[in-house]
Amino acid sequence: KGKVVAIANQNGGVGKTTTAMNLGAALHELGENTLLVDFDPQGTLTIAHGLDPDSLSSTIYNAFVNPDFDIREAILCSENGADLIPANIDLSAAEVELLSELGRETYLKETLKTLKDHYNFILVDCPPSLGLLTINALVAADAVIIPVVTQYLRFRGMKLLLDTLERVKARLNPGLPPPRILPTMFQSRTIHSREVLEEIRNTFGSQVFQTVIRHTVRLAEAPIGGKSILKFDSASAHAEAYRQLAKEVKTWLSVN
Amino acid sequence: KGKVVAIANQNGGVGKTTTAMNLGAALHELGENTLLVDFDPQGTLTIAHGLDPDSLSSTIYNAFVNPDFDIREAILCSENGADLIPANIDLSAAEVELLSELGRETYLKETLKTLKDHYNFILVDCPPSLGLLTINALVAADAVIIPVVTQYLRFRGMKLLLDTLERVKARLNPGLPPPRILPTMFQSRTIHSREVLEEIRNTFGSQVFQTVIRHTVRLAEAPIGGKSILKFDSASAHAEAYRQLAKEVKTWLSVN
Ligand SMILES: Nc1ncnc2c1ncn2[C@@H]1O[C@H](COP(=O)(O)OP(=O)(O)OP(=O)(O)O)[C@@H](O)[C@H]1O
Ligand SMILES: Nc1ncnc2c1ncn2[C@@H]1O[C@H](COP(=O)(O)OP(=O)(O)OP(=O)(O)O)[C@@H](O)[C@H]1O
Ligand SMILES: [Mg+2]
Ligand SMILES: [Mg+2]
Repeated sequence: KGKVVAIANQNGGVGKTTTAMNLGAALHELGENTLLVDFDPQGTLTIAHGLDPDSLSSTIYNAFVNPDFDIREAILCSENGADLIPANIDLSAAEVELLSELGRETYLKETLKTLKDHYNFILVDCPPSLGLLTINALVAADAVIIPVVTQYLRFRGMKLLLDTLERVKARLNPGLPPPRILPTMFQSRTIHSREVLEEIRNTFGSQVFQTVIRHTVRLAEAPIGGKSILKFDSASAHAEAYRQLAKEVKTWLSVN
Repeated sequence: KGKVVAIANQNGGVGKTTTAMNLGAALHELGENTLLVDFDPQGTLTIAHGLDPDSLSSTIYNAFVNPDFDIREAILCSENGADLIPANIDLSAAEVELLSELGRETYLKETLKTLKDHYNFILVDCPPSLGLLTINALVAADAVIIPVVTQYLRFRGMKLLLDTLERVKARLNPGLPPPRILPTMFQSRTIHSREVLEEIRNTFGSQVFQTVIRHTVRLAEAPIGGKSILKFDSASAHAEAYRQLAKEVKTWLSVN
């Protein structure tokens, strides 16, 4: 059965979407049938695939709020390898619509249930908040990846997310393993980045991936043409880092 | 009379707090009596001053929800020059507490009213969302600065903020001038950054500051010791950029 992996951090601009895009492509390259779910009303993962969120006939919103909708109608193929369920601003209505529904935190889990038979990995790109959308992703998840930028001010907000994860685990998803932390936008030439990375490793030990994603403009460029880094600059160290990460994720979730 | 300047962008990690900290220090250096207001429950501006948000006796929260609280009790002096009203997680309760209050969008405007007689500039560091806190800051503001990172995916979310500003202006703050855009984390060595900067200037013309803040690890390091870049590395090009920005802001708001 396939694994749902939520990519979450309520801090904005830490590399959630970039992780979903490139880890998805790398898992596909390893032969794993992979699905990406854009779960951010801003639709950034959808934009990163070269699509216009406002011109889509169906999105994750349709399947999320309406259990009778055939989710396969919202799945798009991509030249990057992994399939995509896109999102747009409609999704922001879901938080209000579901607020008083029974079991409102479990809707995404239900939505993705049948897809776990068709995909080895389903990566959910979370919005930068801890509202009902992110909670739904954490409840549906078999594992959680937290991208963290190696800068002093960015590393500080972790406590809120970890406390939320504990509560989700205790009440709604007891099987959830400890989250894994992915250091991103690492600037190896600076002492500051190295010191923060060291602090992250001292604090979280083996929960931190060996793979570190370096700061590179190439990751900001790739999405302009709707490409993953594996397609945009396949032989680069940056593409290699995501291949490395994909292998670590497979080992962690013991998928062989 | 002093001017309230909101520093807002619902996207996270674009340099709102860094702008408040360093523009505040630079305005003070020019002889302008300046106050910084941390209006983010994460308390990042408070942390950037070397303070522990959890050990404060009073914060902006006390004055914001309680009109009888003497706001001067919450003002702290700082070695960086500009005074500070700190924030902590208590502030996140305010959004719920004020939700059904009459005139809930005008609370901050009332809170800051008397301070406009004592300060030339009051800079409000907004949280990364468009909830009641940011709306309060936009209603209280005489001007708005929007930091934008010169990366393709980061530049895309502007429409939502600009639409919100239009609605605030139409219903609650008719005197609000067009916002000014501050390009941040600019990497002059990359074509990508230059292309996005060009797109920003083509789209917004004279609304974009001449000053551009470059990507530098020094801006991530300075807050560790609770310092602005003017104190941490006064002779640097980065400190100079904020001095430049302070002059532009003074001219824009015709304060002489
Ligand atoms: N390692 C990296 N080096 C340089 N730029 C990067 C890197 N990773 C991501 N970026 C760029 O940083 C910006 C933020 O990344 P991304 O959109 O993935 O973050 P996010 O956490 O999904 O943001 P949001 O919280 O807004 O959804 C984007 O412009 C992206 O292209
Ligand atoms: N020009 C710059 N170059 C490099 N790093 C920067 C620059 N400006 C800010 N930073 C760093 O980037 C991170 C985000 O900046 P900052 O906290 O100011 O953004 P923000 O918009 O206030 O974030 P949030 O939305 O979380 O409140 C911080 O670690 C900061 O030190
Ligand atoms: Mg994202
Ligand atoms: Mg901030």
